[in-house]
Amino acid sequence: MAVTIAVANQKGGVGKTTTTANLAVTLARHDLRVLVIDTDPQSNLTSSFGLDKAVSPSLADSLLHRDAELPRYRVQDSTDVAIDLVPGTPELAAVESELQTKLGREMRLREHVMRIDNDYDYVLVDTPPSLGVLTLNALVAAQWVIIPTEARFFSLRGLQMLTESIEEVTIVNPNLRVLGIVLNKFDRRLREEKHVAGYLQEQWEAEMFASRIPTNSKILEASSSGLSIFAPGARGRGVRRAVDAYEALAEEVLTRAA
Amino acid sequence: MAVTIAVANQKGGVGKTTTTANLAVTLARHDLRVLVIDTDPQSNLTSSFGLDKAVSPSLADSLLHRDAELPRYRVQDSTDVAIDLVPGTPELAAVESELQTKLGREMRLREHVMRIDNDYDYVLVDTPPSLGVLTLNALVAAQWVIIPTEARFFSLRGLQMLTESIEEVTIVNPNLRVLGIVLNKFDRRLREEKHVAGYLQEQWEAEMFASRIPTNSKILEASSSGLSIFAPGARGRGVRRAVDAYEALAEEVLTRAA
Ligand SMILES: Nc1ncnc2c1ncn2[C@@H]1O[C@H](COP(=O)(O)OP(=O)(O)OP(=O)(O)O)[C@@H](O)[C@H]1O
Ligand SMILES: Nc1ncnc2c1ncn2[C@@H]1O[C@H](COP(=O)(O)OP(=O)(O)OP(=O)(O)O)[C@@H](O)[C@H]1O
Ligand SMILES: [Mg+2]
Ligand SMILES: [Mg+2]
Repeated sequence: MAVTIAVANQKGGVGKTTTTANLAVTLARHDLRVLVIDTDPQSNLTSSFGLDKAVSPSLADSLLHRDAELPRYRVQDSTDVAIDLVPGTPELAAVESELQTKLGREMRLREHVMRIDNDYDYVLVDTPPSLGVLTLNALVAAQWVIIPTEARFFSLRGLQMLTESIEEVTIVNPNLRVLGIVLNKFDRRLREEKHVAGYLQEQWEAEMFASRIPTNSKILEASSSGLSIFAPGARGRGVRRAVDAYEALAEEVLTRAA
Repeated sequence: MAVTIAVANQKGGVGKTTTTANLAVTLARHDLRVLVIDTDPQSNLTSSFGLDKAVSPSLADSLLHRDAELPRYRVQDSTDVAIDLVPGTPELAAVESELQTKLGREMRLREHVMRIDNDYDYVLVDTPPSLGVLTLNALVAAQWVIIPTEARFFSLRGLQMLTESIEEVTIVNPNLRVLGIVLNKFDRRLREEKHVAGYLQEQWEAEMFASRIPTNSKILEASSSGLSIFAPGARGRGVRRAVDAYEALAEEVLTRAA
C-alpha cells in the first residue's frame, strides 16, 4: 500500500506545485515507484512534466463517474526517472460545482486511489489554492499532508485556517495528519523572512521540517523550461544547492512517513 | 457612480491583495473616495489594513441575505488617508457552497454595490485565487478587471483561462472589460522574468500596463508590519521606488477608466 501525501495550502503561490514535482523526482531517484496527481484546474504540475495534450477520459471524469478509470500517464522526467502522472485539466473547475450535491462528494478520489495504490510506494497529490471540494478530495484520499509555506505574514494567517480544516477532515479520514510544514523560497537576506521563520519555528516547532528550500532562480527556471534541476545537463552551484535541499526534504519525508 | 474594478487572477500569490491595497491608498492620496471589498476567506486585505476583530454582520451575511447591509469600516491607513473597507471573514468559504443553488448566485455583490456606489469614486474588489462563486460575484459587480501577474511560466497559462472566464461573464455583465494586466514582483535581473515579460508584451500588448511593479522588499515588509509604504515614517530609496511605481500605475488606471 502506497504512502499518500496531499500537498496543500490555500494561500496562493507558496510552492505547492514546485514542491510536489521536485519531491516526486527526488523520491523516484531513490528507486521508489511514484504517482503524482494534479487536482488543480490550472494544471501547473501537468505542464511542469511537459504533458500538454488534451486528455480524455480525465481526472474530472473519474471524480464524476465512479467506474471511470483514473487516467495515468508515464512521464519521463528529463533525468530518465519514470513517474506516473494523473493530469489535471481545466474541466476540474466545473467538478467543484458538479460534485457539491453528489453523495460522498469528498470521497471520490480516495476510492480511485485505493484501487491502484499497490502499484506505488508514494502518491503525491497537488492541490489548488483553496479549501474547496478538490482539495477536500485530496485530503480525504491522503494519510499525510505536506504544507509548503513562505516566511511571509499572509501565509501565517493561512496556516491556522488550514490546520483547522485538516482537523475537520479527520471526521471522514481519521488517519490524516500533518507530515510537516516546509519553508519554501526562503531568503535569509530579508529581515521579514528571518522574523517570520523564527515565529514559525516557535509556534509550529513539531511540524516544521528541518530542511528549508531556499529561493533559487534555478528552481524557478526549471518549472518553466521543462528542464528539471535534476537533468544531467543542469550544472552549477545553484542547481547543486536546489537538488541538495530537496534531497534533505525527501530524507525527512521518508523518515516521518515510515 | 463609482468606477468598480475587480482585481483577479486565479493563479495564486501573484500580488492581488498587495496591488489592491497599495493602489487603493494611491487613489485615495489623489483625494478620491475609495472603497475596498475583501471577498477572500483568507482576508489578507482586511489584515493588511489592520482590521482583525470579528465582524458581524459580515460580507458573507450580505451575500446570503439581500436585505443585509454591506458592512463598511473606515480604515485610517497610516498615512492619514481614509479608505472604507468591507472586511472579509473565514465564513466566506462556506458562502461558496451555500450560494451554489441559489437564484442569481453571482449577482449578489452587484446588488449591494449599486446601493452604495454613489458614495465613492473608486471601488476595488480583491478576490481569492480561484474562479469560483466569490470571484464571479466580483466580476459581475465590476466594470473593469485588473489582472496582476508575475513574469513566470505558470502565470502565463492562467491568463488564458482567466480571459476566457471574463469573456463568459459578459453574458450577465456586458460592460465588463480588462482594464489592464500589471506585471508585479518584476525582477529584471532574472533571465526567466525578462523572457516571460517579453512574451507578455507581445501576446497581450494592448492590455499590458506600461507601469511595472518591481520586486521590492519594502512592499513585502509593509504588507505584514501594518506600516504602509506611504507612511510618513517610511523612508529610503526602496520606499520611494515602490511609491513611484504605484503612482505610475494609478495614473494609467485613471486614464484608462475615465
Ligand atoms: N524555492 C523556490 N525558489 C524560487 N522560485 C520558486 C521556488 N519555489 C517555487 N518557485 C516559483 O514560485 C512560483 C510559485 O510557485 P508554485 O506555482 O509552485 O506555487 P503554488 O503554491 O503551486 O501556486 P498556486 O497557489 O497558484 O497553485 C512559481 O513561479 C515557481 O516557479
Ligand atoms: N512587488 C512586490 N515586491 C515584493 N513582494 C511582493 C510584491 N507584491 C506582493 N508581494 C508579496 O508577495 C506575496 C504574495 O502577494 P499577495 O498575497 O498580495 O498575492 P495574492 O495574489 O493576493 O495571493 P493569493 O493568491 O493567496 O490571494 C506576499 O507575501 C506579498 O507581500
Ligand atoms: Mg500550484
Ligand atoms: Mg490575496
